[in-house]
Amino acid sequence: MILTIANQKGGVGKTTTAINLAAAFAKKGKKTLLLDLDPQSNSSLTFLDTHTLQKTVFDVLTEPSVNFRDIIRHTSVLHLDIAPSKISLAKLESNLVGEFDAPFRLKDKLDAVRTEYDFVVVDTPPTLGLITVNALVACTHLLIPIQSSYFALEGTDDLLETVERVKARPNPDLKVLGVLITLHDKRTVLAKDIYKQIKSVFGPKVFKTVISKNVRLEESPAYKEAIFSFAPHSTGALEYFKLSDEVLDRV
Amino acid sequence: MILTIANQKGGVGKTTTAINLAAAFAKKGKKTLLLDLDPQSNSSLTFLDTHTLQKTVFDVLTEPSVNFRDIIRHTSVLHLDIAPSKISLAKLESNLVGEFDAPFRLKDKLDAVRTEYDFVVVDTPPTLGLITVNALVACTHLLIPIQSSYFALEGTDDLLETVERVKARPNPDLKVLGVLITLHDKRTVLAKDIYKQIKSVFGPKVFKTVISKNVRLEESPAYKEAIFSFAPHSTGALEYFKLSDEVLDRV
Ligand SMILES: Nc1ncnc2c1ncn2[C@@H]1O[C@H](COP(=O)(O)OP(=O)(O)OP(=O)(O)O)[C@@H](O)[C@H]1O
Ligand SMILES: Nc1ncnc2c1ncn2[C@@H]1O[C@H](COP(=O)(O)OP(=O)(O)OP(=O)(O)O)[C@@H](O)[C@H]1O
Ligand SMILES: [Mg+2]
Ligand SMILES: [Mg+2]
Repeated sequence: MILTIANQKGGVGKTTTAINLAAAFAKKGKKTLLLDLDPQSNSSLTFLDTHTLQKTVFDVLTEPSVNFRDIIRHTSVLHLDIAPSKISLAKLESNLVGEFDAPFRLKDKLDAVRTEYDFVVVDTPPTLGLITVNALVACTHLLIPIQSSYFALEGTDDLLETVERVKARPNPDLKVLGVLITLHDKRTVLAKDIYKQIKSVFGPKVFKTVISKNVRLEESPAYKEAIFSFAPHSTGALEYFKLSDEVLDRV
Repeated sequence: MILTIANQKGGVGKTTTAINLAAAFAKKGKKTLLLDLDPQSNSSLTFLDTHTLQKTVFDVLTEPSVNFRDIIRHTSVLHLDIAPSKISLAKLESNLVGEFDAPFRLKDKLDAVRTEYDFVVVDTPPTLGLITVNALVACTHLLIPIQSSYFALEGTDDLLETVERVKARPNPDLKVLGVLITLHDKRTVLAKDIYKQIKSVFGPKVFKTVISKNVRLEESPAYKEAIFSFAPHSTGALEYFKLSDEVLDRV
């Protein structure tokens, strides 16, 4: 299973979901690869020092001689590997202008390692450009994190339109695995209202698990850890573990 | 003064700052234009229904015959106009590939209306691509909102590198007006730690005004209002008004 975490709205918990869902799969003994496709490299920063990296995802996608095996590293979490990025990935779009296979670069290169993992979890940047299109073409499933806030709801039409375009030709098997409500604050009326609106728009696609606002989730990357080792009994750890159960049920 | 609000990290309060700072200038009687350069069009959504729009910023930047005067609209706030966008702006980069004047499109088109306004406030998307470069080339000053969280601090190197490249040739007069700490939660240790780190990195550039987390700021766009009419006595209104005083002091 190759699971892309995408939403072009910024700051809705894509990276936080990618890190902790990947770590939850690893905790269940599943061999998991966290693939960082965001030039901001927040997922990579959580597990390593990106300044020391020589080759990264950018090189794999632009140089024929560089493969994922050359850049994949183990993390501090058993069964969890990472394919890291750094800011150079921001040049991908201008680098691949005019290349007719540009949307397929990730899919083609991922073929060499995908059988070695039970799960590949892909973190994406807050845009709908070539990088995110590569993730949508290469993946089998899509998980859409949506913050329960006004702006976050408005942007989903554009994302779903992009998904339909990808399903029409480059990746007909792409499935929307589900919509995850994140950064949810049960105390505010706005969050409750938006939650109802998201349910009425997406229906059964919405995961039963809701990720509530929890400062431990914000802190754990600063200590180079996923939530399960940093604060194993926090609400964040329980909720992301429950989410991993729900994801396994849906596959 | 043309003030760009930029940070490629997502969800750090760029739009919330652009809307409410522009509204604060208007409240002081300054003629202000809010220029939405984000394809997600969150600033535009706050004041109008973007589905009804014919021509938008995308048309101004790609068609010689369309000018800002053709798309600028009044908002419900006295002295505040808006130049709206919609998702079509996401095609700007692929539309202007190979055009040697691509980074200057906004600067050139803005020349026709800039004298009609005391302030132009530019909202940008969470990327460092051609759209944000256009904003950095066209503006006189840059305001960088930074959320007091781990990931937000890591990304500022890349933004400052882009700013130096813009200052080297296309816009030597570009000044970093200041760094604004947003979404600050005084109660958490992490936020206090990050605040100290931001101060040690940016020194006097950091505004004294800190914008704290305040649900009224999250709610007001859902009611098509800036904070000053939606919740005039909220912390968010007081803080953004104080920020507008500090900005005027620095210019
Ligand atoms: N459930 C949560 N509770 C508290 N803080 C959270 C939660 N989820 C995410 N955060 C924090 O909110 C901010 C945004 O989250 P994150 O960086 O994961 O979003 P993103 O969608 O990956 O952002 P970008 O669009 O920049 O890639 C981060 O500072 C993160 O630590
Ligand atoms: N001070 C604040 N208190 C509470 N909520 C806030 C505050 N500032 C912003 N928000 C909320 O946080 C979310 C992110 O803010 P906003 O959309 O302004 O960020 P942005 O940087 O413009 O995001 P993007 O990168 O997607 O353009 C929004 O839901 C907004 O309502
Ligand atoms: Mg992210
Ligand atoms: Mg915004």
